[in-house]
Formats: sequence, C-alpha cells, structure tokens
Amino acid sequence: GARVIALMNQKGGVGKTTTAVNLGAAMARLGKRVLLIDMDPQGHLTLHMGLDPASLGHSVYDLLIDPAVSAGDIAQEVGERLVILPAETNLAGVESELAADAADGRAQRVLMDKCAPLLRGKDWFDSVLIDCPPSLGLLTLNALALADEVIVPMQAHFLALQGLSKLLETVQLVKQAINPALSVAGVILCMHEGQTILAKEVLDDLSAFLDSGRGTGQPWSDAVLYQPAVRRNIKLAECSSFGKSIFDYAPQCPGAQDYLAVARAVIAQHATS
Amino acid sequence: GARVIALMNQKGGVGKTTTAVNLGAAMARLGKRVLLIDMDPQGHLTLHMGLDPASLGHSVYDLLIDPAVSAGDIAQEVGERLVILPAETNLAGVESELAADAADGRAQRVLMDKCAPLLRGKDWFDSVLIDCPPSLGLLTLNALALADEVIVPMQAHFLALQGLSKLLETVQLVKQAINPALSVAGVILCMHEGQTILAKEVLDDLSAFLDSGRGTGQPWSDAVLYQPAVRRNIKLAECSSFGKSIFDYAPQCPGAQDYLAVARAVIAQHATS
Ligand SMILES: Nc1ncnc2c1ncn2[C@@H]1O[C@H](COP(=O)(O)OP(=O)(O)OP(=O)(O)O)[C@@H](O)[C@H]1O
Ligand SMILES: Nc1ncnc2c1ncn2[C@@H]1O[C@H](COP(=O)(O)OP(=O)(O)OP(=O)(O)O)[C@@H](O)[C@H]1O
Ligand SMILES: [Mg+2]
Ligand SMILES: [Mg+2]
Repeated sequence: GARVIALMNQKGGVGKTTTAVNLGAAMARLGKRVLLIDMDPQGHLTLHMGLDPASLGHSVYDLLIDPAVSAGDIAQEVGERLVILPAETNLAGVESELAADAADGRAQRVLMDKCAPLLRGKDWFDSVLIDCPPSLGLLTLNALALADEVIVPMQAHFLALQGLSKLLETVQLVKQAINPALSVAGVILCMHEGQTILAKEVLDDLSAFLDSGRGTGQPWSDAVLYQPAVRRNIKLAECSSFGKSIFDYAPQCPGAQDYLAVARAVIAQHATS
Repeated sequence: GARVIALMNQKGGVGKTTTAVNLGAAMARLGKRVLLIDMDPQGHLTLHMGLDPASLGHSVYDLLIDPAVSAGDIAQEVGERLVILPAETNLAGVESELAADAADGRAQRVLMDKCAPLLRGKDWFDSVLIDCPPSLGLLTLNALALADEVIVPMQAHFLALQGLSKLLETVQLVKQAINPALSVAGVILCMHEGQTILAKEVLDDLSAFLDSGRGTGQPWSDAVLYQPAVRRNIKLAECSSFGKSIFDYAPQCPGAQDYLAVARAVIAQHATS
C-alpha cells in the first residue's frame, strides 16, 4: 500500500507547505504516484498547487464533517501522478465541530476512516503527503492517526528547535492511543543558511539529539537528518505566487536541485526499511 | 490608560514573537513602561525573554482557567520598564477547556476581564504588546477582545499576503461582537529582503490594498505600513537563543536600528491620533 507521511511542525513558517508541494512534485517526477492532503485551514498547499480555495465546491472540511462525502468526491488532479484533497478556510471550524467526539478518540480518526477506501487494499498511490497547520490540535492529530510516518520540516533556528520535544511527545501519545504503526522518519532542514554560526550550532544540537535516541525504541530512534538541507532560495518563495511547484517554475535553480535530492533520499530510505 | 496592541497573523513564522520582544524592548528604551503578554502555547515570547516556560509555577494558563489567579500573581519583571505575563505549553489546553463558554462569548473575554485590574484606571503601563499564536482560535480572539489596536507583522511573501483578508475579517467580527474600540493600526514588514522582485511585488499589492481602504470606515481604513521595514538579519534570530532582546545582544546591528526606528514610528502614530 501507499506510504503515508505527515509533514508536521507546530512552529510556524518552517517550510511545511513548501516541502509538501516540492517533495510531492519531486517524488511524482521520479515516478511515484502521489496524493497530497491539505489539512491546514490556510489552504496554502491548495493555493500553491494552483487551485482557488474559495471556489472548490467540496473540500477536506466536507470530507471530515459530511458522512456522505468521500475522498474520491473531493480529489483533484494537479499534475502528472499528482492528486490533491484540497482545503478551504472553513476547515478551521472542524476543531470545534468535532470537539464533542474528541474525548473518546473518534474525532481524531475521521480522516483515517474517510481515506481508507482510497488507500487500503488499493494500488492507486505510492506516497501520501499531508500538510499540517502550525499547531498540535485536532487537524494535526487526524493527520498523525492516518500517517505511517512523520517527517519534520525544520528551520535551523533556536525557536524552531525548542518545539521538537513537544512535537515528539505528541507523536508518542498518538502512537500509544491511536496508531501503533506511527514513527518519525526524519527531519528536513528548510530555508537553510549553512554558513551561519546559528545554523551550525542548531545542527549540532539536533544531530546530537537524534544520535542520543538511537536504539532506545522510541518512535524517533531511527529518525534521520535528510541530506541535503534545502537552501534558502527566493525562487522557492516566488513559485507559490504562480501556483506551481519549483520544477515547473525554475527547474534548474538550487531549490529544485535540493528538493529532488531530498526526494531521492526519502524514497531510498523506504526501499531499505 | 495603556495602549493595548495585539501582534497577530495566523500565517506562521512571519515575525510575531521577534516583533513582540524587540518592539517591546525598544519602546521600553524610549521610556515607555511596557507589559508583554504571551498568548502562544509555544511560549516563545517567554523563552526569548530569558524565562524557562517549564519552571514558571503560575502562567497565563492559570490566569485564564483559575478564578483565584490574578494577572499580578503571574507578572514577572524581565527588564527595565519591561514586565511579562509568561506562557507554558499547557496553554494549548485552554481552547478545549473554555470551548463550552465560547457560544455566548464568555470564553473570548476571559483575558480582558482578568487584565482589567492591571490596566483599567491604573497608570502602571504605557503600552501592552500581546504575542499571538499562528491561528485565529480562542487565544487570538481573547487577545483581540482586550486590544485597542492590531499590528500585523508580515513577511513580503505571496503566502503571507494571502491570509490578510481572513485576518481582517476576524478583526471585523470581534469589533462587531465584543470590542467596538478595536482597529488595525498597521503592518510591520519583517525579515524584509527589499532587493527581491517578490518583495517589491507583494509590497505594491499591500500598499494598494491599504490605500483602497482609506476613508471607508472599516477597522483597517487608517492602517499604515510602518517605515522602515525590518530587514532580514541573522542576529535577530541569534538573540533568541540567549534569552535577550536585540538591544542587549547586538545593539548596533541593523536589526536593532530597524526595531528602534519602527518603535519611534509606532509611538509617534499614537501621539497624533
Ligand atoms: N528554501 C526556501 N527558501 C526561501 N523561501 C522559502 C523556502 N522555503 C519556504 N520559503 C518561504 O518561506 C515562507 C514559509 O514557508 P511555508 O509557508 O512553506 O512554511 P509553513 O511551515 O508551511 O508555514 P505555516 O506554519 O504558516 O503553515 C513561505 O513564504 C515560503 O514561500
Ligand atoms: N528580521 C529577521 N531576520 C532574521 N531572522 C528573523 C527575523 N525576524 C524573525 N526571525 C527569525 O525567523 C523565525 C520566525 O520568527 P518568529 O518566530 O518571530 O515568527 P512568529 O510569527 O512568531 O512564528 P510563529 O507563527 O511560530 O509564532 C525565528 O526563528 C526568528 O528568530
Ligand atoms: Mg503551511
Ligand atoms: Mg511566535
């Protein structure tokens, strides 16, 4: 079946959406059939893939709230081997509308249940990438319930490093309560400025932390630091305004090279596990 | 009374916390008595001011949940003319714990009610800056209920511009339902890379949008684009790891100059309104 990956980090602006778009597009270029799921009420993944969140008809909100709406109803093709379940800003309402079902764990499983017909026993997709909002609320928990793995997009800054332990605590809780298969596959460094002292220091801290977890049996004990880091490159910020991935906008730029190399590393890791 | 400003933007990583710390510290250097309020469960404002969120005893969570805890109980001095109401990660629990009271508007007013003894009829503070999380949920709504004005930290990127209409819609709703005094004072450009085409294009869009609102009587019709923009400067990212403002870390760097100039502009705007 498909490999389901949640791109999560409660720290804002670290490259979650940019990674969903460009890692997804790179994997599609490398022959994988990719499903993207936008679980962020900002709808930035949807926007970045060239769709208009305001004119979708049905979207992930309907999938989660309306039993009659299936994943197939809202799926849209946005490129060769690239399909999306798009989001609108109304998705923000899900947190309160499902809150009543949160106590017994039903609210956290809605995405998992609704995506089963698209994924379980089917051979339509090789990889699923879920873009999460900058929080650890119900939308992110739904993504973790469905996911096999977590990849953490991260900026090598002090504040971004601080949230890692809370993030991993949340993964551990979901693994124990809802999804025993869940593990942390690795960290992708985004907007990387490798020449700065700050980046070197944060990188040292991060590597030491990941190494200390080896062999401890925790959900992140096999997590890797994907190589290469994705360098800061203004074309990665520009391509979102054209509704295109970096490969359709500037396929030769450093940003495209970096995401293609990271995609190869993510695919290779799976092949050997 | 004190001028209460909410620093809000649901887009993640645009400079909300960095602005709360350094605009606050600059205003204090210019003689203002400043209260900082951390309404983000990440606790980054608290961390950036050198406190350890894990060892606070009482924090904003207790202020919002426990009727016996007052704002004075949790206030801590973090510099000359600089006091903070600090946050811990448990603040994330407030969204669900107060959800039952959200329908009748009581859940949105808790911060306002609890801060009244510190602000109303007292002359302890000249300015209050509230750091908001990257969402439009209950914590941000509480900040808007207490605030007189909103300042929007923003990066001149496409995705960051997209959320502005939803942000302003939320301000309008709070103004109509809870806080008639609320208005948008302006936008501070953060991490600015003025030489890029993307920044110039976004800036043009933003200026045209603000100009089109002049004289329309909407909450943002008097909003300004504060000058200067705060330039991208790695020292602004470094100082957070030392628990210091830019003025205590690198007072001569461009980041310090920019935030001092922005603080003068924010203070001058108030003097003439
Ligand atoms: N490698 C890069 N180089 C330059 N700009 C980048 C890079 N990666 C992302 N960006 C830009 O930085 C900003 C933040 O990235 P993005 O929106 O993907 O982060 P996010 O984690 O999804 O944010 P949020 O928490 O709001 O969902 C965006 O404007 C994006 O275009
Ligand atoms: N002018 C600047 N130059 C360089 N780095 C900056 C600048 N302003 C902020 N940063 C860094 O960029 C990152 C994002 O800034 P910050 O955390 O203040 O944004 P935020 O809007 O508060 O994020 P969140 O949405 O997660 O609360 C931080 O690592 C910060 O240190
Ligand atoms: Mg995003
Ligand atoms: Mg912040």
